Amino acid sequence: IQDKQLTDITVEDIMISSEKVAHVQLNNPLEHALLVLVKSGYSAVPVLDTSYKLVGTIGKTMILNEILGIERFEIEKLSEKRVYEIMDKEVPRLSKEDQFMDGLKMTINYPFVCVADEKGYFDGILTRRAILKQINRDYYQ
Amino acid sequence: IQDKQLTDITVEDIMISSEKVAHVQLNNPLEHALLVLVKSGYSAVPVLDTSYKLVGTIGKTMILNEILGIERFEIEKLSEKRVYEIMDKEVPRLSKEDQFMDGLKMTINYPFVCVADEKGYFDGILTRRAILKQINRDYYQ
Ligand SMILES: Nc1ncnc2c1ncn2[C@@H]1O[C@@H]2COP(=O)(O)O[C@H]3[C@@H](O)[C@H](n4cnc5c(N)ncnc54)O[C@@H]3COP(=O)(O)O[C@H]2[C@H]1O
Ligand SMILES: Nc1ncnc2c1ncn2[C@@H]1O[C@@H]2COP(=O)(O)O[C@H]3[C@@H](O)[C@H](n4cnc5c(N)ncnc54)O[C@@H]3COP(=O)(O)O[C@H]2[C@H]1O
Repeated sequence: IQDKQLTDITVEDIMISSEKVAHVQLNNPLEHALLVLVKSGYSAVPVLDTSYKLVGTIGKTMILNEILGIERFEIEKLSEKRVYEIMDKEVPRLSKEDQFMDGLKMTINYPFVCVADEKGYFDGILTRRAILKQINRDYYQ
Repeated sequence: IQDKQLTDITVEDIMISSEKVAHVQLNNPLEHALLVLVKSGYSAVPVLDTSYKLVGTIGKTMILNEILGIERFEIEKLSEKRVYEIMDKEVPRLSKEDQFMDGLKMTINYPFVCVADEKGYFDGILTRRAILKQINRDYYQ
């Protein structure tokens, strides 16, 4: 990949593939989702259904917003609510065959973009870090 | 800036200047810091001292890690602890006069890089979004 031109690189070449991506299931209680996020250290991760199809994304901001009451953080809500109730269902996505340049465009506004096939099965994520690393390499050639 | 070559662009040209950057003070209780983070929507922000010098960064992950006890999130700790006790003091930084390419290098590993002068006064932040936007423009010229 190092020696490929940016115009020859596909999303699949530089994405983090699904088995290495931390995720949660849409049925998990928020408490579980928040634990996954805090322990993995990631601010947001993909949400999958039981057949590993991509259904949304969820992050610390969304969860904390949900439990922020008038006077305090209402921590009990974490066990009352589920991921599907508050996840972001509008997930911008790419396919493995898409071009590096499509990835560059999308990561302008999203720290990571989910990669899925036409049926919606989750393939991985394309991160800003992967894009920036490749661009940095490209400049020194 | 649109028509400048990437090699002519400085950090100052594309950074978000200090007055537009959400931040917290090192003496704030964690509760205040978490509220600033949740309301602004940002996952991490700079920490300044009372003379507006850059002293660190703090994020939701660090705060949540701090209050995650064995059995539950110990929400009372938010009012007991202060920002300076848990902030990240190792802040990679750039100066306004630095080159675009220095910014590109640093944002490979950091979503944002703080900009400060030689005395440590906070000037602004350089974000991955600013870098990616500029690169995207550069490719279409
Ligand atoms: N454990 C770790 N080791 C080394 N560096 C770490 C790290 N956790 C975070 N970082 C650094 O912080 C950046 C922002 O992470 P964040 O969790 O906010 O935002 C992440 C997270 O929401 C998601 N992400 C990245 N890798 C993931 C994974 N393996 N599983 C699930 N989500 C992931 O994609 C976003 C952008 O990731 P990106 O790599 O561009 O950018 C990452 C990376 O540069
Ligand atoms: N209110 C909003 N409006 C529109 N888009 C928003 C937004 N909040 C977040 N985003 C989008 O989400 C990305 C990640 O934000 P995050 O808060 O994790 O990570 C942010 C945050 O930690 C910090 N940051 C950005 N702008 C800031 C500001 N004005 N004050 C303080 N910190 C800021 O720099 C990181 C990277 O920012 P970047 O712009 O590259 O990337 C942002 C941006 O693309």
